[in-house]
Amino acid sequence: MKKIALVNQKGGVGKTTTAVNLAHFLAMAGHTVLLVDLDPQANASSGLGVRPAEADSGTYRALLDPQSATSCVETTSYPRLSILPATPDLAGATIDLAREPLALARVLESVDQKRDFEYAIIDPPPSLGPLSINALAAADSLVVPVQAEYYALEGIAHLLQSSQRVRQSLNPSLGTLGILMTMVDRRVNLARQVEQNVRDHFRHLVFRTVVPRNTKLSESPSFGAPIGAYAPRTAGAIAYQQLAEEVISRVKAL
Amino acid sequence: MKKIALVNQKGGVGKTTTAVNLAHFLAMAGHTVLLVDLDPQANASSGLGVRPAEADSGTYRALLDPQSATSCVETTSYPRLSILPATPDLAGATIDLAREPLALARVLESVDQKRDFEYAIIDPPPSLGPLSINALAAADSLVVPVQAEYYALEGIAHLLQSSQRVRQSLNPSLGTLGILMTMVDRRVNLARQVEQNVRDHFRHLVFRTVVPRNTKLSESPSFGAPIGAYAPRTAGAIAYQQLAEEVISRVKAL
Ligand SMILES: Nc1ncnc2c1ncn2[C@@H]1O[C@H](COP(=O)(O)OP(=O)(O)OP(=O)(O)O)[C@@H](O)[C@H]1O
Ligand SMILES: Nc1ncnc2c1ncn2[C@@H]1O[C@H](COP(=O)(O)OP(=O)(O)OP(=O)(O)O)[C@@H](O)[C@H]1O
Ligand SMILES: [Mg+2]
Ligand SMILES: [Mg+2]
Repeated sequence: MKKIALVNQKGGVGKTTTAVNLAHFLAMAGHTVLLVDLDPQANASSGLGVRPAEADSGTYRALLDPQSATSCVETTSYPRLSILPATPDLAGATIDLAREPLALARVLESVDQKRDFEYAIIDPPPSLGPLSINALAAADSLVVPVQAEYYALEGIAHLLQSSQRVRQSLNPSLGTLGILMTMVDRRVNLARQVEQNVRDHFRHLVFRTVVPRNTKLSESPSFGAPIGAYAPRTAGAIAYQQLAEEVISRVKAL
Repeated sequence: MKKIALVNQKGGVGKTTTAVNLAHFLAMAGHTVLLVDLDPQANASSGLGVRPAEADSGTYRALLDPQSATSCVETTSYPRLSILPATPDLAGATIDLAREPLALARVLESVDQKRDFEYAIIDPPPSLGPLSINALAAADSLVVPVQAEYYALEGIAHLLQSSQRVRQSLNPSLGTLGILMTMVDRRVNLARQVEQNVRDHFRHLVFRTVVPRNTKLSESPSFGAPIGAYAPRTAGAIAYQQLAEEVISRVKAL
């Protein structure tokens, strides 16, 4: 099972939008995928139309008892795409998880023994707190969404330092799969400058795929549907399909 | 000193942009203002062109030693506007602050005894972790920026519950000054629907001022300048000036 975490402590850069749509296009391409919603806001869950049945279910229950994790996995209406949904209790778990940085790694190990997922896509909250540290410790690679805005630029170096610390202490096999430019409006000067800046600095680490700012992408969660189901021929859907292809080829090359 | 915290655990909704520009327009209106950057990403600091001198300075040092807080306050190039800048060390402080929910309240008490600020504007990170709990415990009122997007809608109820818990346990005088609609593009259906939804639900709590999506607002931090200095006659500047007037009149009515 390839474990990919979407990380960036800067808020609102497209972590959830990328997690939901990448997971869906990987499933459309024939792969079996588990989406892990690790954010108490549960945006990835609602973005796929999944409202967890009870409060004490999904990712929160799995973290408390990794052996029972498989029973916490729920199906979605999209073939080959399953989910560990988030519940608000997850916010309360951060205190316990501060002392258990490998809780999520144990959950994914337990799921991997019993189920046959080819990919796990992890969507953490916007912070470098216990939930995100768990994501960094459990993942074998990172996708870093970066909004084409000034504030988003400042945070990347800080993030790469934190993942370096996790690599040294908790998870030596953690790599960076790529940096993804999101919400890029090429008509806006600042967006073009930020993209150029990121490509000059991080070179081949930056995906060729660029996700444009596109209203349909922000509308699709209100219908509980990924973009590939809600508006398949729009620029946002085409970009995320291309991203899935690029992720598959980068994973093969690892 | 009126203490106003910008809170919303949803990322990228305009907390920092509102903190910087509200602080600047309050200062332009003749009030003395302290901007407290409580986010380790230090976006509010860089948005005003302030790069903290040493790592161990600003908000982090003030939290460690509230009695010395006044010496951590720095000036900005804008009259009547001072700042407690953030440094990356702040990220390390969250472990200590988990046990000290009133550390920031002590800092602002100490500053209030020695300096004569009429307003303190607090900019926390996107989470309900120790730094944000400190902000809720220290503030006497909240401004909640809400992006006109689907995911942003889901988080408001959760946020108001958390501030209710803080009101009961740590800070009985905490009130909500208002909910501010941000990045509203009235040409987009979803944005109009979300705004209508929020006004129907929260009624008079929602500020009349609406901040439109406007590129100049996202460009101004790259020049280290608030919008009122960078592009004073644009729609974003006019909106934040109106917000300052509305905040002043709501504060008087308290
Ligand atoms: N390419 C895009 N074009 C237009 N809107 C987008 C795009 N990508 C994301 N959005 C919208 O922008 C907002 C922020 O995106 P999203 O919630 O995915 O970011 P996030 O990084 O997961 O946020 P958080 O830090 O709160 O977890 C959402 O309302 C989403 O619908
Ligand atoms: N009205 C607006 N129009 C256009 N862009 C905006 C507007 N308000 C904020 N932005 C831009 O949107 C991004 C998010 O805003 P900002 O950083 O202020 O949000 P935040 O809530 O403080 O984010 P975080 O959750 O990371 O602290 C920034 O790049 C900012 O420049
Ligand atoms: Mg998210
Ligand atoms: Mg901010």
